[in-house]
Amino acid sequence: MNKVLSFVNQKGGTGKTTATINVGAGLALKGYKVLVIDIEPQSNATLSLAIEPSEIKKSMYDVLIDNVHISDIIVPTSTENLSLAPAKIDLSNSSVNLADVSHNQMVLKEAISPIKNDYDFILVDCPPSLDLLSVNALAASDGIIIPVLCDYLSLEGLKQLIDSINRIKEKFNPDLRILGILPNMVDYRRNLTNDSLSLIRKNFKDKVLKTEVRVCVSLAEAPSYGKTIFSYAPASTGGEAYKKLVKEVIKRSKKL
Amino acid sequence: MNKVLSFVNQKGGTGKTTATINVGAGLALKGYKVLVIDIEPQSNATLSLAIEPSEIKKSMYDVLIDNVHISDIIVPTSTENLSLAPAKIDLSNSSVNLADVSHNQMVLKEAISPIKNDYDFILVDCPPSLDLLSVNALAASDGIIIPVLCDYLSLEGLKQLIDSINRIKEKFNPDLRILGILPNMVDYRRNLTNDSLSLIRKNFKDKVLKTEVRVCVSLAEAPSYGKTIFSYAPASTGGEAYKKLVKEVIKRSKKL
Ligand SMILES: Nc1ncnc2c1ncn2[C@@H]1O[C@H](COP(=O)(O)OP(=O)(O)OP(=O)(O)O)[C@@H](O)[C@H]1O
Ligand SMILES: Nc1ncnc2c1ncn2[C@@H]1O[C@H](COP(=O)(O)OP(=O)(O)OP(=O)(O)O)[C@@H](O)[C@H]1O
Ligand SMILES: [Mg+2]
Ligand SMILES: [Mg+2]
Repeated sequence: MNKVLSFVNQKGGTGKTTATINVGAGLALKGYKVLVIDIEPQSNATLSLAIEPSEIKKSMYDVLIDNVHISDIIVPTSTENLSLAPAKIDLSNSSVNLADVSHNQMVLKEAISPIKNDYDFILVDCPPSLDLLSVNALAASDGIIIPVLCDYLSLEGLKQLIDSINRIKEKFNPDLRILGILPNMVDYRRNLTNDSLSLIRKNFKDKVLKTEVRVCVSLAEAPSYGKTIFSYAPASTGGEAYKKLVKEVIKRSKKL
Repeated sequence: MNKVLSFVNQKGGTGKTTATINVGAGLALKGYKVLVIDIEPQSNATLSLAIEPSEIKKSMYDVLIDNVHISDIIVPTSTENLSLAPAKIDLSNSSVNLADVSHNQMVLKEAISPIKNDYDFILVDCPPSLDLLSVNALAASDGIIIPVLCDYLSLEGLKQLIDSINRIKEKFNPDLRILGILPNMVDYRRNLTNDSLSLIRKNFKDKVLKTEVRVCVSLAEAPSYGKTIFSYAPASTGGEAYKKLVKEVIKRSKKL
């Protein structure tokens, strides 16, 4: 396959990190070789995989700013076939440090190219912004997954996000595709959820994934044990949803 | 009073915008003259107050980048005594545009100083990051309010955030104080919430506000009607919580 997928949304708290970790783990459990790349200064993907950022010597910061080879920072995780290129807090200075670098939107793409064929999937967890780090992820990706909440502010942001993605696609990566919009924290008891879901499906049609991930507290608990949903609570509604999502991601990746 | 308060947290989706709008409205209803400043590129505070960002001619972007006087962009809202300095999507380029400006951390403080005495409270809604825009808000503030969710990833981020705030305080604003950490989307039925709450109160002691805002769907519905909680559902648990929070903010602001 050799696909690079980014989890992007400038709206905060929509489930980007949760989706990156659990889709990554689900693909790894099916035998695919997966690398998760964490480019979030708050290093949530790194923390969720039970790796303490302060104990890491070199991180994605060193790869993007000091030209360290990405294979020098990759670490194994507790899930077989799932590796991680960790982040640290110093990533928050990267926009400033990369400001003077020419083609500073392509730094991540260049860093990934020597290892792209070593993995079936490379998943990039992005910060809640459309700054230089997220633009790098979009420039390096084959497909993007956009987790959204079913509320007013998230929906408003979605139109803006799709416009920005199309601009970045034209400038830096014409082959970039939206693999899917992922409705997350769905609660069918709330009118707001049902109204928003029908609006999303009406406006964005087949760009919206069939899988809807319901609110499931196990998904919020799992990171504090450093576990993915598959090792923490595989039979929960969260576990079932992510099993389904992984199948849909595989199917849609083949069309990228 | 003449206090500037910023709502800050680099973790996404913790309730910064919701708290800014509803604390602002609550203070305005008590007769205080309040200005909300939106410096989030996704302009969520502007949207929540029923102002369409695309119809705004000049925004905080023009104030920060082109030296437009902030009083030229201030608009009234549907709540008496509550005004807004709106944001637009072009704010997402501000870190790059401000990179070459000397003392670029103080641009917001300078923009606010001519009008600071016209308002009892100026509330700044920040994006989910600690980039230059958020640093500007911290440099311009008397106090900060940190909305947090009661989950693992939010708690991990809180320690990092407090460290970063102390560094910014030493460099740019020695008088800056944490007015309070606001537990948000509290759900007493979840173990994760109760465990997190006792951890937050143990680690951060009197920095944590007494008011806890419970999960309340009215808070998520109100922005889609362009209303604050006080005009949409004042008797809801969200409305009651924000009434209590406003009283606590007034009390703590007197000590700043
Ligand atoms: N379906 C779900 N049900 C319940 N909790 C969830 C679900 N998905 C995510 N969460 C929880 O919601 C919180 C926000 O999710 P997450 O951190 O993955 O979002 P994010 O988009 O990566 O946030 P940020 O914008 O800060 O990067 C986390 O505590 C996570 O555990
Ligand atoms: N106590 C609450 N109960 C229920 N929903 C809430 C509560 N507080 C906030 N919300 C909803 O949660 C979502 C996230 O809140 P909000 O947008 O205010 O967070 P934020 O920190 O400003 O996000 P961002 O990081 O993207 O700026 C919104 O849809 C909001 O309406
Ligand atoms: Mg995240
Ligand atoms: Mg916000």
